[in-house]
Amino acid sequence: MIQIENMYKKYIMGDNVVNALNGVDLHIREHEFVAIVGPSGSGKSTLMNMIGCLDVPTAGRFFIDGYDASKLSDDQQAEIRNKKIGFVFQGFNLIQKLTALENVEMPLIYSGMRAAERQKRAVNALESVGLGDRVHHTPTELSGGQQQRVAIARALVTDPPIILGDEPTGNLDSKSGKEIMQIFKNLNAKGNTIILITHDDHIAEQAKRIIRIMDGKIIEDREVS
Amino acid sequence: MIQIENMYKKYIMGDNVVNALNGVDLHIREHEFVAIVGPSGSGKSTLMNMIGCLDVPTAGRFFIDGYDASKLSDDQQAEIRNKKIGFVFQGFNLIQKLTALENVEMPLIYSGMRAAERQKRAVNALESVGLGDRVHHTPTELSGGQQQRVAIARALVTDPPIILGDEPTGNLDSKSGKEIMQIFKNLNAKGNTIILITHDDHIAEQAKRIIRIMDGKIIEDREVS
Ligand SMILES: Nc1ncnc2c1ncn2[C@@H]1O[C@H](COP(=O)(O)OP(=O)(O)OP(=O)(O)O)[C@@H](O)[C@H]1O
Ligand SMILES: Nc1ncnc2c1ncn2[C@@H]1O[C@H](COP(=O)(O)OP(=O)(O)OP(=O)(O)O)[C@@H](O)[C@H]1O
Ligand SMILES: [Mg+2]
Ligand SMILES: [Mg+2]
Repeated sequence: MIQIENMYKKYIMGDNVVNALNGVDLHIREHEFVAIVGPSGSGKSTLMNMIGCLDVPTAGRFFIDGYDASKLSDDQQAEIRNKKIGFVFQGFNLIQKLTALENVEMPLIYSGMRAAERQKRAVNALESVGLGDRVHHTPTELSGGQQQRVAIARALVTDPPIILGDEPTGNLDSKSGKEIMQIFKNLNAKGNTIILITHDDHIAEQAKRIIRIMDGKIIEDREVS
Repeated sequence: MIQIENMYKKYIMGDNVVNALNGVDLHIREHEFVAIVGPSGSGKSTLMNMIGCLDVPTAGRFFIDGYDASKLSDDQQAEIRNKKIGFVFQGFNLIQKLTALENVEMPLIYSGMRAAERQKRAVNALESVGLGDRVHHTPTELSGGQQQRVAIARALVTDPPIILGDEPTGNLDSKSGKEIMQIFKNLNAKGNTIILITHDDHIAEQAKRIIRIMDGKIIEDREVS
């Protein structure tokens, strides 16, 4: 379902080159539950952005569901993102002037769903992450962990086949974090592919496979026992 | 040094009232090392913003170094913030068009330090958090954990007597998190007051006192054994 071959991502800053991805090969199949771990700055978010069709490598190939991403037009890439992928960003990327409800409705607007059904689904998604009483708050009227949960609800609301979470529990207390992990486990049990970046070993050990990255390379790739 | 008496912070949203702080009494002395813990949305960042003179309560009194904060002018409050407090924000609050170096220099510009000394201190602060090779990157050219470390360096660069950290290790792997905690411990050993909000019990147990908040109230306040 996701195939990365010999991928490089280089940033050129004056005389320096930053090798954010430095030769990555990776194959993730449908229904997997993968945790990506590694030090700060090691390339995890960069890798996630490639998987989410949000960035383009300097070299190497990327296939999603058999399509060579480099051969797709921008419109075709946007369509794959909207139909197949739900993304929880490390920095949330919520729209500041929209309420929690309006933020979570956005992916359903792209899918052409009509307003009454959209609002019902968005409210359900917000209730599932414990924010039923915060639906009309804008991001600045929410705590850090509440903003993170709005970002999670938005990633889940279209029930996408692939869910990408970049540090999805980083701002949550352990009880809220457990509730979010239970949501991901339930989705994986019904067939969604889950890929999470995490700095928390407790979270990583709840996945089925752990991929460890260092300096832009995969140094470990194992099943969770 | 920090005294909070019967503090309330209410937000009015249509017919609803959110009691972000719901009767808080708190006394923190010089040289303490305090961790503030509690569920997402319980009032921790709101409390921290009061301590940092960044917000005004709905009711109750706040004294910093003996001054009644409500009797200070905006200029006097700004002066207290610049001279006494270093703040690591939950959302980092870096200036997007400035480099890491320029972001860390900002508090030194306010203090009137001249350019050569300012740059030297800012570079030292960035090196101390492992970012010596990222000084000319802007926030969008940094990973999430690197942005967090720039925010930490900026809070430390004036060596302020009070350091407030809102989830300062939330985006860091455990090794980087340990290095940051060692910085805070060293500062506390030389006399700085450290107040950290954290969701990580390992981090909280490294403080000397743990304050637990729930629904805008302090429900526990104990020394760490
Ligand atoms: N401007 C606002 N208007 C309305 N409600 C607000 C506003 N700012 C904060 N709140 C509410 O006040 C409560 C406390 O927020 P606060 O940011 O202090 O929580 P927190 O303990 O820091 O949470 P987290 O661990 O998720 O960061 C939350 O329930 C939040 O929704
Ligand atoms: N636009 C850019 N220009 C230059 N360097 C960049 C840019 N974006 C990222 N980098 C660098 O690429 C490296 C990898 O970044 P990435 O965001 O993938 O790290 P990460 O593993 O997600 O880290 P964290 O755990 O801190 O979030 C970092 O060292 C970062 O400084
Ligand atoms: Mg990252
Ligand atoms: Mg907070």
